[in-house]
Amino acid sequence: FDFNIMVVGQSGLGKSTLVNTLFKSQVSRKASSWSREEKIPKTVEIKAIGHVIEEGGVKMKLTVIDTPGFGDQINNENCWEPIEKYINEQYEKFLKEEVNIARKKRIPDTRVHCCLYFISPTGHSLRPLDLEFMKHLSKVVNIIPVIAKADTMTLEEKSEFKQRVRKELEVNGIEFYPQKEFDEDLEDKTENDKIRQESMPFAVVGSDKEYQVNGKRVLGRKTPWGIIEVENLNHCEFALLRDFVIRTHLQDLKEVTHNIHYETYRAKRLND
Amino acid sequence: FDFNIMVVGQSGLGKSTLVNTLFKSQVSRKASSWSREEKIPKTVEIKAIGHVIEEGGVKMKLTVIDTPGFGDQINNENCWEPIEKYINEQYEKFLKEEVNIARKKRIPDTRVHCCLYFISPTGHSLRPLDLEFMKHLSKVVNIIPVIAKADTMTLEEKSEFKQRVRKELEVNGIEFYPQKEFDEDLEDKTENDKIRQESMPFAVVGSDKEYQVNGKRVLGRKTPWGIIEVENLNHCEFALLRDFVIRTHLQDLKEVTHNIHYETYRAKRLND
Ligand SMILES: Nc1nc2c(ncn2[C@@H]2O[C@H](COP(=O)(O)OP(=O)(O)O)[C@@H](O)[C@H]2O)c(=O)[nH]1
Ligand SMILES: Nc1nc2c(ncn2[C@@H]2O[C@H](COP(=O)(O)OP(=O)(O)O)[C@@H](O)[C@H]2O)c(=O)[nH]1
Repeated sequence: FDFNIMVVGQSGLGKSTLVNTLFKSQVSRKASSWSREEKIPKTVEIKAIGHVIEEGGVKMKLTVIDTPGFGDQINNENCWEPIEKYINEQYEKFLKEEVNIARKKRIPDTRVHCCLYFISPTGHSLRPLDLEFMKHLSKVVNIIPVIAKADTMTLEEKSEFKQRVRKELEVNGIEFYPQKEFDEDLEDKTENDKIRQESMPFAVVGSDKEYQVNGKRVLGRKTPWGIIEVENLNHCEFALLRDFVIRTHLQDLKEVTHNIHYETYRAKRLND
Repeated sequence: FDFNIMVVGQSGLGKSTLVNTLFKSQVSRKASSWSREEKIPKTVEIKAIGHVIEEGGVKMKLTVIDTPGFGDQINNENCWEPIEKYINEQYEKFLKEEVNIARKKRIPDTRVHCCLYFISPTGHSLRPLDLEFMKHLSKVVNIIPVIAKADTMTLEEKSEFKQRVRKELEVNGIEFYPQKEFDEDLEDKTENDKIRQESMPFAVVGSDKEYQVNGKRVLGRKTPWGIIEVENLNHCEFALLRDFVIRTHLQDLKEVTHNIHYETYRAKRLND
């Protein structure tokens, strides 16, 4: 049971914290010997770190693919290319294994099943880099856009920002997961329409610290004006993202990757 | 009584809100017919908007110089150049007027007295663009770095981030206002040392909305987990920045601009 999730976004958008929160375990660079004061790399690096985790009683090999350096330079032209290249290399690896006469019973799957794209909570709109990245990459991988550090915004700012982001994604023809064109039936479409038009992009807050609130221990961020509870739906949509990616849509994320994205790559390669 | 303040930083760091909060009056683009959904310009623009305001019983012509487009492109190479050019053009204007035999009794002063540089509250360190901008511009204008949207951080994160930013500024030889080399006497040095090593960069929050807290009307941001009070020193350092720029150091900002930055420009020009 392999699941490969990539995180993309400028440094400081809470990506490693969110990954830790999602998998309630030390699976991001904050947990390893990487210190938070690590220098921003001069070019985009791709770092895949595998972990064995247990989710709902099932053992899962989870690989988190980090992309430090993305969007952090003064000149970020084409900084998505190393990422697109990595994704295609995994399709190539799988293809080579698949066409092998003596292929393994179960091909190790390193393909990226899900790419979380972190949007900075500016309160205005998407940045040129956000649009460029998602335009290019939504064609080769499942992109799930999230609004990072959503506690930066009031409820009103969040709702306005979300609407504006959704509109911009649409105007720019960016199909994020779950893509409209892959809705299988009316029931699928109804459920996904609601997710696409109301919940997404999920406005998330992450934390690996626990506090006592109303007698319960909760994950949160403690500020002088109150405690932000990560799993409280009145505070942010972390719980919606977590259930979406790890529970309800995990299998579908893998299927769309295999049946659509990989298939597109394979068809193109076999035609060359 | 002219005071010219420039604001620089990526879109969405709360610059116009902060300017409004600083001058408790509608002096930024949010107040004019600029809508918040205005497109990010493709290059850096310089927009100077003058206002007459009253501060402490004194009428002041305040000009806010906005720099939309800075740091917002995919490629931000040399995006500080239009800003440096604008600053030098104001020195040039003043110089031309000064050397004029028939010069006015009071030369209109459009020189930038203070440049607020907004640092994104990433929690890690300064970005390459922050360092480049401040390295270049601290040589020609008074730079006051501020940590934007400081409510994004917990007290602990804020204190660590501040320390790291201060250290990076020092390591990179960036002299922000009040510059060590211009401390006039021991009393000056003692007061400014405290400001440089403990208070700055000021971690600020801005707001033009009012709420009732403990029977008092306060400027703040209302979130589901509490109200962030802009003028509460336990919440952020907005009040320190405001007093610093508008009350205690306003005159000195103008003097350093005239006696140091302008003088340096003038000497270079008259030597050519
Ligand atoms: N306000 C806020 N800060 C966060 C959140 N998640 C993480 N942070 C803080 O933001 C800083 C950077 O987080 P990190 O996970 O290292 O970001 P990354 O560079 O994108 O991996 C740290 O100080 C975190 O504690 C969040 O949801 N909201
Ligand atoms: N969290 C937080 N949000 C702020 C703050 N100041 C402004 N904002 C919000 O950030 C968004 C952008 O603010 P704006 O002043 O237009 O930023 P500018 O693009 O830098 O001029 C708006 O939704 C503001 O309400 C602040 O101090 N903290």
